[in-house]
Amino acid sequence: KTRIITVSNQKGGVGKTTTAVNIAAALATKGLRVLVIDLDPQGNASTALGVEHHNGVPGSYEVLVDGSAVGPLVQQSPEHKNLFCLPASINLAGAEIDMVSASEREKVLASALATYVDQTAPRIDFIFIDSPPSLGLLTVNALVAATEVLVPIQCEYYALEGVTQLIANIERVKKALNPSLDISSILLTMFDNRTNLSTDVANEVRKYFPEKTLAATIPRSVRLSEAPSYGQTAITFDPKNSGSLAYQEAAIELAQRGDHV
Amino acid sequence: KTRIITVSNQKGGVGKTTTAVNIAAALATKGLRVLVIDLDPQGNASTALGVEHHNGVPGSYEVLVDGSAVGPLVQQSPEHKNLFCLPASINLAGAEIDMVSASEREKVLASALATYVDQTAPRIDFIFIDSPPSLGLLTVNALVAATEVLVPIQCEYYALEGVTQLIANIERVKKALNPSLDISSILLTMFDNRTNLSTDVANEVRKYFPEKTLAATIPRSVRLSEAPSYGQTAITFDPKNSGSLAYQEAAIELAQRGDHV
Ligand SMILES: Nc1ncnc2c1ncn2[C@@H]1O[C@H](COP(=O)(O)OP(=O)(O)OP(=O)(O)O)[C@@H](O)[C@H]1O
Ligand SMILES: Nc1ncnc2c1ncn2[C@@H]1O[C@H](COP(=O)(O)OP(=O)(O)OP(=O)(O)O)[C@@H](O)[C@H]1O
Ligand SMILES: [Mg+2]
Ligand SMILES: [Mg+2]
Repeated sequence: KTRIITVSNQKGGVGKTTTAVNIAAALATKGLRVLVIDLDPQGNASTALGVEHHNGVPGSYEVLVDGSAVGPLVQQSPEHKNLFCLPASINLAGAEIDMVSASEREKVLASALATYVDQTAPRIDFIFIDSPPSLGLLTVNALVAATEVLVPIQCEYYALEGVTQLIANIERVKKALNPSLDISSILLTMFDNRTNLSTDVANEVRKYFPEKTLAATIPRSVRLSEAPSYGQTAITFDPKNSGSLAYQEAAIELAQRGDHV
Repeated sequence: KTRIITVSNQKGGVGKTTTAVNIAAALATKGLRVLVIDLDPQGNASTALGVEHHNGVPGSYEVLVDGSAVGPLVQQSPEHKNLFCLPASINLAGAEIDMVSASEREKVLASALATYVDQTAPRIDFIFIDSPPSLGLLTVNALVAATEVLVPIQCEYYALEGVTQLIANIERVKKALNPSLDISSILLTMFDNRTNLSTDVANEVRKYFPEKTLAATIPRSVRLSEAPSYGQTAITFDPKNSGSLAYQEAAIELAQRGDHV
């Protein structure tokens, strides 16, 4: 069964995109077929995966607003033969307004992906949805389409403060629109072992979510933030740096969790 | 004339809140009367300014959706006698949906602030509006209410990529809703002098926006991110650290710019 994982947190800049593209790339190098759906109008995931997404390139906007099928719009990522991307271009910024009057507007992505998964051979093993830093219609579509949620939490105070709001919103979507939705994993990101703040936040998160928090913690690593400027994931750009190795570990843990979910 | 400055960038985690609260606090310590409007449902600015904003405390939601006056909802910040805050509580997350059918929904904050400024004595010198990482109705309200925009840009690759989209959106609001709106200043944030990436991004931004980019650059400093966990701005928490000193400089430069705007 294809696992559809939404990477979500309404707090900005916590590592949603960096997590989605690097875990996807790590799984692809292990032989799994992986699709990343870019649902953020900034198109950062499309950039990191090296796919075209300038104005006019069809992608997630066309799926959400025009009802286009996913399959024909999926692009191969040059990163790896098992890695694919449904890109986001600048028109996605207008999607939430354009979708307001659509019927069942929260379920558009869910039904488009159900069709895509049924019709695609060989099977897609993982779909990651990179969502924007908000709780609007794009993120709701991502949560309704997902079988599980991966929540990156930056090791900073504000990021900790926002977790309660995020959990409440996921519960709301679960109750109203997607009963099988669950937070399957929490990933601590941008951990800086030189500061007490990082350690304090990491300890708090592990205390409150002992089961869900992945053992792997992603350290702060400049190679992770350099990779997108070359149109690559860190897994390809510099596979041996501390950030890439941590994402490799996180990917393995996430894949293993699937057996028990 | 009261300067109304919206701190805006749809890229998440670039330092919007940290910039709004620390520049506001720096100006307050220099004798200016400053109001911070928290327009982000995460309520991070309210936390940093030490004001109550749990569920039920009236604030920016009531102004935007119920048409409440600003004055009675403004709270004194314990940080400084010249510093005030219109808080955001969790109900603000529903504001964009609740406002969709309101008439002139983009101008609600602008007219509420015009009344507040007229009726408040002694005069308020600066109003900073901390906006969320998106380009929805909350951010549009902030851009329409503003006399100028302050854009924080994190010294990272993705932050650079998003600038074109931001400029295009500000132009759109200027043309349709607020002809006097202009980007008065750009502030480079989280500059890490140990990495080439930071230097490259900073040089790019200064090259493209030589006039608008403030001379002051905010360095990465853990004291800036620790302060909110004590419910304080860094200006109060640790006035002599590199981050606070840089924000003091930026505040002076911003205040001086006003004479020529
Ligand atoms: N572990 C890390 N070490 C260093 N830099 C990182 C790390 N993870 C992410 N970054 C950088 O931090 C910034 C924020 O990360 P990213 O853009 O992935 O977050 P996001 O949650 O997707 O942001 P947004 O809310 O805007 O979508 C980016 O510039 C990214 O390159
Ligand atoms: N110069 C700095 N040095 C170190 N940490 C910083 C600095 N500026 C901000 N931070 C920290 O980085 C994180 C992001 O900053 P902040 O929350 O101010 O950004 P934002 O743009 O307001 O985010 P959002 O898009 O979620 O509103 C916070 O945890 C903050 O404490
Ligand atoms: Mg992102
Ligand atoms: Mg903020």
